[in-house]
Amino acid sequence: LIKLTGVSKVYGSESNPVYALRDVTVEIFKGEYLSLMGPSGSGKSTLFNMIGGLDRCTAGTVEIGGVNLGRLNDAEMAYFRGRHIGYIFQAYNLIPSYTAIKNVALPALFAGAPPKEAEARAVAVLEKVGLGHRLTHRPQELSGGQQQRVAIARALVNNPTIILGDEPTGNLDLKTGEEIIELLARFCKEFGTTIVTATHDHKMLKTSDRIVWIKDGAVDRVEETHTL
Amino acid sequence: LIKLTGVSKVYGSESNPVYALRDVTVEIFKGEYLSLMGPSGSGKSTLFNMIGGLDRCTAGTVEIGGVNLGRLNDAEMAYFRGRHIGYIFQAYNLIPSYTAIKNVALPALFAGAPPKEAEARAVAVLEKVGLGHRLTHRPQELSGGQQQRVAIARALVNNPTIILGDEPTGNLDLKTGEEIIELLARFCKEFGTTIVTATHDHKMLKTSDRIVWIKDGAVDRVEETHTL
Ligand SMILES: Nc1ncnc2c1ncn2[C@@H]1O[C@H](COP(=O)(O)OP(=O)(O)OP(=O)(O)O)[C@@H](O)[C@H]1O
Ligand SMILES: Nc1ncnc2c1ncn2[C@@H]1O[C@H](COP(=O)(O)OP(=O)(O)OP(=O)(O)O)[C@@H](O)[C@H]1O
Ligand SMILES: [Mg+2]
Ligand SMILES: [Mg+2]
Repeated sequence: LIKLTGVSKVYGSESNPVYALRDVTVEIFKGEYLSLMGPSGSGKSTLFNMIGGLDRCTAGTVEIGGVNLGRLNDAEMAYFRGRHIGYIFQAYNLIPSYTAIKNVALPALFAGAPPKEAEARAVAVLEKVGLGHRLTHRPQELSGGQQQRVAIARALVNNPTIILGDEPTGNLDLKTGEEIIELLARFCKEFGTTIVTATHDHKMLKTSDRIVWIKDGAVDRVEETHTL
Repeated sequence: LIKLTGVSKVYGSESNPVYALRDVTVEIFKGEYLSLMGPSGSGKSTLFNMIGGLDRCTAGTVEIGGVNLGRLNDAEMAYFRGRHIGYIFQAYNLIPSYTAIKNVALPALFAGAPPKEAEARAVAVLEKVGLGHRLTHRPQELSGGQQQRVAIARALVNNPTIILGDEPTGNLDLKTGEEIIELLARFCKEFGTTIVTATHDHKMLKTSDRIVWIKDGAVDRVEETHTL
């Protein structure tokens, strides 16, 4: 479903380049649960920005369902992302002036759902992540892990084809983290959602079908989890 | 050194109160390494805001070194905090327009160090957290875990009496997380720094002298770690 070929990303200037991704080639299959793991600064979020079309490669191609993302203009990319991808950002990126409900309902509204239905779906998924008692709180009235769960709920509300989760359990305690991993696994099994997470959380290991280990911007190795 | 007596914090409105902290009484001794653990939303960050004087209790008192924080006005509190406390925020709170060096040097400049010395000390501690190769990057040019480490370095640069770390390893891989925990433990042993961390990271358990477990805004139990 997702195909990266020779993907490279260079930041910085001519005189001081940062090779964030170096010639990454990897294929992610429809319906699989794949985890990206590796040291801080190794390129996981950068790779996510390429897959989610939030940034463009310096070289190489990213294809999703046969569509070459590099061929889409910004408007087409935004539309494509809205229709197919649920993105959980490492820094959550919630709208500060919106309540939890409004933040989560937004993607549903963008996808064309009428306001009442969008809100009902937002409530349902917020309850699934344990925030049924915080629906009307704004981000600054929520704990770190609660903000993270609002970001997770927002990514799930449209039941998208692909969920990209950048460190989705980073600020969650053991029990809540396991509940979220369990929830993602259920989306994968029941709806055939393709789940890609960048994570430092080793609890993610037994739920993943495969693990791609990243080091210094390059793929270090790929593990099938039944061999672990 | 730090004494909380009957600390309570209520958010929200009269009609819809949120009891974030309920009658918390706990003492933290000079030079100890204490970890605060508990579910997402249980009150850890709120408790930190009370200890660090970033917010005021609804009831109860917070004393540091015999000083009742509630008696200080905002200016006195800011001065007190700048002199004695290094604070690692759950959301980092870095200055976006400043480089890593400038972000970390800021507390040193506020404490009266001349610019050259402040910069030299900032570089030294940034190298200690593994960011010697990212000194001139601004926050948006850094990975999540790198931003977290800049926040950590900034809390350490003045070698303060107390370090308050709110989820200091939340976005770090296993190895980097262990290095940071090791670094904090060294500050504790070598300089007698009092370290208080709010954390979900069970790697923190063996380094801590005591663990305070929080649940629904109240102290659930206190554990001495050699009994674990
Ligand atoms: N400004 C506010 N208004 C209303 N409720 C608030 C406000 N700030 C925090 N809360 C609530 O207070 C409770 C405690 O929040 P706190 O941030 O201390 O939790 P925490 O233990 O740090 O959680 P986490 O592990 O997720 O970071 C949460 O349930 C949160 O929703
Ligand atoms: N805009 C930028 N300019 C320069 N360098 C950058 C920029 N953005 C990221 N980098 C660098 O690219 C590298 C990869 O960053 P990335 O955010 O992908 O890491 P990561 O694997 O997600 O790390 P973490 O686990 O800490 O979140 C890092 O070393 C970072 O410093
Ligand atoms: Mg990242
Ligand atoms: Mg918190």
